[in-house]
Amino acid sequence: MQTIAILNQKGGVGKTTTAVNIGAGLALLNKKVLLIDLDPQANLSYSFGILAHELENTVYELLNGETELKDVIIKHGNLDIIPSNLSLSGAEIEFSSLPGREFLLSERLQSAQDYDYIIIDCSPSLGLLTLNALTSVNEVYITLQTEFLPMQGLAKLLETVDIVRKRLNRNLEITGIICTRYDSRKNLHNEVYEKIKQYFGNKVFKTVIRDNISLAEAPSFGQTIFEYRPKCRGALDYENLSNEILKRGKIN
Amino acid sequence: MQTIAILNQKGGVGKTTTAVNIGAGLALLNKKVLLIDLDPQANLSYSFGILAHELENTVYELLNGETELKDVIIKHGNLDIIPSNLSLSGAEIEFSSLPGREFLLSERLQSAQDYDYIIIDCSPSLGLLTLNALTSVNEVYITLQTEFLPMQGLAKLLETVDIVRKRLNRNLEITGIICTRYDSRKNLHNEVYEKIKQYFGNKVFKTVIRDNISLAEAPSFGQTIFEYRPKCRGALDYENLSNEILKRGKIN
Ligand SMILES: Nc1ncnc2c1ncn2[C@@H]1O[C@H](COP(=O)(O)OP(=O)(O)OP(=O)(O)O)[C@@H](O)[C@H]1O
Ligand SMILES: Nc1ncnc2c1ncn2[C@@H]1O[C@H](COP(=O)(O)OP(=O)(O)OP(=O)(O)O)[C@@H](O)[C@H]1O
Ligand SMILES: [Mg+2]
Ligand SMILES: [Mg+2]
Repeated sequence: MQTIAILNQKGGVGKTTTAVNIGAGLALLNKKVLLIDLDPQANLSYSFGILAHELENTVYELLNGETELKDVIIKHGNLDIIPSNLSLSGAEIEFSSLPGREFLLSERLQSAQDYDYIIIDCSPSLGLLTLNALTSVNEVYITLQTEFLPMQGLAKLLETVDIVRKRLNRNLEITGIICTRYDSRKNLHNEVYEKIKQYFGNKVFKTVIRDNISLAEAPSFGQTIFEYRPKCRGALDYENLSNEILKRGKIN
Repeated sequence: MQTIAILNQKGGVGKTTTAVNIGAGLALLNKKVLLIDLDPQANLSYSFGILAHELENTVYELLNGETELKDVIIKHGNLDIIPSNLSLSGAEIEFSSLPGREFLLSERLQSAQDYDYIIIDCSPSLGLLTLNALTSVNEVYITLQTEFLPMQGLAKLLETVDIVRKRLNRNLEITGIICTRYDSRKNLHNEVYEKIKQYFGNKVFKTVIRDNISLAEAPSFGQTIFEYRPKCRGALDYENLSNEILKRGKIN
């Protein structure tokens, strides 16, 4: 089983869009996938047409022990989804004094054993919720928008993963960099893409996710890109990325 | 004096780009402007070429009382800037048990009286730092990227402003909506823009900030759009927006 957190404390860099569409892409390759929405803004849940604000059983109730894993899962075709909603926004403060507060999710996930992939969509922060993601997985994929400002937080991001590995989760490793919203006509994007390749070498996935408005439209219909417009560039890119993830397999 | 927080807990929707360029635009109209970077990621500071990670006096030292307002300000032409850096990322937890923890910034700003505009760039969150911004200003501008996912957090955003107004700051009001990264060729953008206008009516600024790569390039040179490429669409849009802000004046 591969367990992956999609991470970047910079906002709007395609974390949710990537979690949705590699989750769906891997499910289309007949893999058993669990997607976890760990953002109080519940963008992943809304992207599947889940009316997050109406739910009583979400990842928040799972974390505070009110509900069991099997009662919180929503099925979307081949995909299992643990949704989120705004009740999660109180979680950071609410759980901050609990002993083992960074391990609430990993404890609940111990009964989730029969998946090929568990993929966690994180919020743009390095707070307690994201720490819960980082102690529940072995791998981190960073989505990077190929522009200047999104690159500024990278040092802090790598430092945080380092600290978590030393203190909380010896298995944690950044195993993939996904370049998103790339537009080859823009010099800035090409320059930043080259810098990313120089710095991260083989961790950078060969598949780059290009800027494609269909990827922004699909969630408004509650559909993955494969359901919404299976032949567009966005679908092609995420299909290629899913295949590349599958081929890489478990990194040791 | 107009005091404005640039707010949206959704990431990557142009808060920083807007703070930088309306700050600069208003300064070019000979207004005395103070820009405050309240994001630990310090994107606003980096956008002015300030090497945030090397600084000893930042907004963090101002909040915890270590330094005075005059010692933390960095000048950029006509603009005064209070920079941030990563040390601010500990602030939410560190200050969380202080009495009056939401009023640390407003207390420090009491000596900042001779500005025409104080503009605060917020991080993509509704946590303690952002609450400090909301108790320090009378007005909120929301930057909205005209796509589906960025619209999902709006209800929570409005609710938070409401709660702050009732409990912490009776003067707080959303007085402006700025549509950013707009691309008129995209149907999705036009649909979302229409919805925004329907919902917010007159609060929506007539000037829409169009998608323009120069706006993403300028910060990599430590320049505002007016310094970097004064005739590009991004400069034109932010110039028009600054003029519109000036004309609106204090809303009462
Ligand atoms: N490749 C792409 N092409 C076009 N639009 C995209 C692409 N990837 C993401 N988007 C759009 O960009 C916006 C931000 O993407 P997304 O919400 O996935 O980022 P995020 O990192 O999850 O943001 P947050 O930090 O707020 O959680 C959304 O409107 C999304 O639909
Ligand atoms: N109108 C625009 N045209 C093109 N690029 C833009 C525009 N506005 C912002 N950008 C770019 O989009 C990215 C996100 O913008 P920005 O950092 O200003 O958003 P933000 O809301 O401050 O993000 P965060 O929530 O992470 O603080 C940056 O790379 C920025 O340079
Ligand atoms: Mg997201
Ligand atoms: Mg910003």
